[in-house]
Amino acid sequence: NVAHGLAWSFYLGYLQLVLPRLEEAISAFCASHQSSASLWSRGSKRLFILIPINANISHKLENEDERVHFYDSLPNSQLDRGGVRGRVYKHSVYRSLEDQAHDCVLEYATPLLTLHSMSQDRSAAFGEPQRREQVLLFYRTLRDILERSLECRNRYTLILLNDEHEGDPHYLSKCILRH
Amino acid sequence: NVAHGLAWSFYLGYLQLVLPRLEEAISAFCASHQSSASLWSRGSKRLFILIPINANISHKLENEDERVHFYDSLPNSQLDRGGVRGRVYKHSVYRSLEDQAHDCVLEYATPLLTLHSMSQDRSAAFGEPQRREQVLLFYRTLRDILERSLECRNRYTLILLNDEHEGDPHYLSKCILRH
Ligand SMILES: Nc1nc(=O)c2ncn([C@@H]3O[C@@H]4COP(=O)(O)O[C@H]5[C@@H](O)[C@H](n6cnc7c(N)ncnc76)O[C@@H]5COP(=O)(O)O[C@@H]3[C@@H]4O)c2[nH]1
Repeated sequence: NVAHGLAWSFYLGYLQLVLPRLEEAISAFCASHQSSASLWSRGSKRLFILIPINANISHKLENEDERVHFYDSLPNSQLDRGGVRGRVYKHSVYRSLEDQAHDCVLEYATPLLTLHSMSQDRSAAFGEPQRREQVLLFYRTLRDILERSLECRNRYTLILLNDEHEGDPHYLSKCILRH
Repeated sequence: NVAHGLAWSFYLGYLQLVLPRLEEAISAFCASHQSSASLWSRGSKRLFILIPINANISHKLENEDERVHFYDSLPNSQLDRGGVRGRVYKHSVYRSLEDQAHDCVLEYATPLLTLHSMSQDRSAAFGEPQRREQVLLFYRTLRDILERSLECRNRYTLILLNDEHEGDPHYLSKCILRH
């Protein structure tokens, strides 16, 4: 089951490494970005991870919603990983202009890009009908792993997006507001 | 089969992105690192990907072999990926001092870190006996994907390491020499 392994990979190779340092990175960011400091609520100092069921992932979030703008990157983390010296881990801060301004750390769950591409490559033995089911399995597996993780507690929010959002030009900013 | 998905992910989310740009990155590196320029052979301008069957991965290659030293990083690539603006992809150049000096781009296959950690987490439903078999499945799947990829042709070498290397303090430098 591809999704099972990708959820574990996403946790072990990324979330487990970056979430424990996230609060500190956001504080450093607010200290160096005065205009941002007042635009975070306590509940928003986490990584918002978007999981669209149809795995339609954009590389630029502002293309999904004109009220969402890339603001700046959080300070980078550098870690030695598997022979790569100082591998860089970074997150993007977005400003959402839905009624009032909000800053938040937002990104898609990148393993969904793999699920999407695999469903289009004939040799991957994985088609579009299975993809939806695999996205849901990815979401459930990841949710269960993260719920058991003490070091990641309260540092993330998984946002499962169903297809209704596809017609809405402001789904992302509304989503940010809701969470 | 976890290894099947991890091999596809490693190709679609990493090798397919970085290998086509590798030759250019190495040329730029040689131009800015005069002492390095003469230490590459034509066959060595590729990414050497280490795949130890026991999945025992080190984060610092020089800890594996005292004749191998981290020299510098190749120029970084930055790509917008899944909402992360300017995600950084970088590789490390190692100098091997086995008989004469050689420079090369070397790293472990990162998904093996996931296989290793999963085999140690009781909730991942994946134990040490299956791990060896999964590493071999990862290697074969990756090899087959890469052989079909025109854009990655001649830009990589997969190095499958069996357990005999474990006793040898210079296995890595000898390996580099051989390839
Ligand atoms: N050596 C190496 N250098 C890299 O820069 C790199 N980037 C990816 N990979 C490996 O390729 C495969 C596909 O990557 P993807 O991005 O889809 O999944 C990644 C991605 O969803 C997330 N992740 C890891 N690093 C980052 C990062 N810097 N920013 C955002 N997400 C990240 O966590 C997953 C697992 O990462 P790794 O377990 O490090 O190995 C990956 C994976 O096996 C890399 N391998």
